[in-house]
Amino acid sequence: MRFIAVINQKGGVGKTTTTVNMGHALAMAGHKVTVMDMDPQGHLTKSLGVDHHKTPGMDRILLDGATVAEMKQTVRENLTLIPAGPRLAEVDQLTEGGAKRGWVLKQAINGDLAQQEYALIDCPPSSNLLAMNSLLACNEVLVPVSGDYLSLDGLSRFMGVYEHIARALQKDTREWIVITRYNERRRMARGVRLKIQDTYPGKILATPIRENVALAEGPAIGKTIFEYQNKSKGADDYRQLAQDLISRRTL
Amino acid sequence: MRFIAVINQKGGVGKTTTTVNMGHALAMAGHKVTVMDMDPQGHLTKSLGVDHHKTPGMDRILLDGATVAEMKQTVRENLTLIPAGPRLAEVDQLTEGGAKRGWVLKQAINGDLAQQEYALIDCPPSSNLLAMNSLLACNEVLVPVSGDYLSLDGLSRFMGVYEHIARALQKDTREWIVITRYNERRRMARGVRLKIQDTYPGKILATPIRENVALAEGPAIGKTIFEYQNKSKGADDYRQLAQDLISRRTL
Ligand SMILES: Nc1ncnc2c1ncn2[C@@H]1O[C@H](COP(=O)(O)OP(=O)(O)OP(=O)(O)O)[C@@H](O)[C@H]1O
Ligand SMILES: Nc1ncnc2c1ncn2[C@@H]1O[C@H](COP(=O)(O)OP(=O)(O)OP(=O)(O)O)[C@@H](O)[C@H]1O
Ligand SMILES: [Mg+2]
Ligand SMILES: [Mg+2]
Repeated sequence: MRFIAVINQKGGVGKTTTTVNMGHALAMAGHKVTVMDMDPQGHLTKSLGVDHHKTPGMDRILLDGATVAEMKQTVRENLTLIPAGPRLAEVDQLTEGGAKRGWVLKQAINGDLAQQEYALIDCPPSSNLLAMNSLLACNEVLVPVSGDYLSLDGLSRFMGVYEHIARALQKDTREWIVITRYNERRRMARGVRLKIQDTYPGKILATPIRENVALAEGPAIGKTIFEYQNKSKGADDYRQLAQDLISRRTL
Repeated sequence: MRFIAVINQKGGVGKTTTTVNMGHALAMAGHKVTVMDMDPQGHLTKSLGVDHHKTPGMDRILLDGATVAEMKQTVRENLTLIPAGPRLAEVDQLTEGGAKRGWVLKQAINGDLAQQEYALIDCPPSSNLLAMNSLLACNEVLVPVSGDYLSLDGLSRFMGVYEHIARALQKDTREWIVITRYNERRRMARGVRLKIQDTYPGKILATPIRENVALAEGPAIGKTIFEYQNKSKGADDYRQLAQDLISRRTL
């Protein structure tokens, strides 16, 4: 079972879009997948067509001790979702418990996802308690990076923090990078891609996700790219990215 | 003196790009402007060419009681910056003090910015303590929204939260919206723009900021759009947006 945090504190780099579409692609390829919404914005939840203003999920698990079994729901064939829940922002306000507060998710999950082959956690854009819980519960991280300089800065900042955590915990971890919102015609995007290849060889999943407006339209009606425009570049790229993740194929 | 929080918990919608370039445009138009980096990522700081890994600023003000006068630096004519500082993320881990923790920035600023005509605060993408401090210190908010559905969802979520706060504090506040990363050829972008005009009449600043790669390239070398490509669409739009803010010109 591969437990993967989809994470980058930089905003708008495609964490949610990647969790939704790579998650569905893995499910469509026959694997049992659970996706978890750790962002109080609830955009993973919304993107799958579930009411993110009302449906409880992670908030009850982290704040009230509800179980994964109680909160998860089947959203597609082979695909279960744990919604964010309307009270998830309260997690960041937990002040009791010191360092233990970072381990709540890992303990809550326990053995509940043993039947799953992949668990993907959609993280919020910050380095707060929700992100920390996701990191400590996972043995792999997937860092989406868009083809611009501020996103590159976000990547190096995250990798620095993560190496530190992994060493402190003596954890055996694996990092993956996926280049998103890739516009090949932009010199900057090509430059950022080369820079990442130089700095993190062996970590970049082989398929960059190209900029494709269909990926931004699906969420409005709760459809993944495969339901909304199955023949689009976005669909081709995420289908291929799922295969890259399965076979660990890098640039 | 207009104290404006540039805020939206949705990531990557152009908060930093707007603070840098509208801030510089106001300064170039002859107004005294202070910009403050409330994001531990330090991207406002970086975008103005200041070393965001080392230079102290907001972190010392909020954690150690340093004064604005001690931490500010002149970065351009008429433009001063308070950098984020490398320890800013520690603010979110402050657990003592209850509701008082939201007012630290307001108290720290005190009268120190009385000489300034505009203060713009670049907020992080989350609804945490740093964002709250920014909101409570300001009497106006500027919400950048990019032309896609998840960004629209972020807008309505924020406006809901903000009305609630303003009413609770019986504060007289003013909200502005700016449409960013606008790609006129996309039907979705036009649709989002119309939806915002319907829902928030009188709040949308008249000039949408068009997608223009030059805006993403400047930060790599610490140049604002006016220094990097003064004749670009990005430069024209932000110059005009600054005038919209000054004269309160809306759609
Ligand atoms: N390859 C792409 N092509 C076109 N639009 C995209 C692509 N990837 C993401 N988007 C759109 O860009 C916006 C930001 O993407 P997304 O919400 O997935 O990023 P995020 O990292 O999860 O953001 P946040 O930091 O707020 O959680 C969304 O409107 C999304 O639909
Ligand atoms: N109008 C535009 N045209 C082209 N690129 C843009 C435009 N506005 C912003 N960008 C680029 O998009 C990315 C995200 O913008 P920015 O960092 O300003 O957003 P943000 O809301 O501050 O993000 P965060 O939530 O991480 O703080 C940056 O690389 C920026 O340079
Ligand atoms: Mg997201
Ligand atoms: Mg920013």
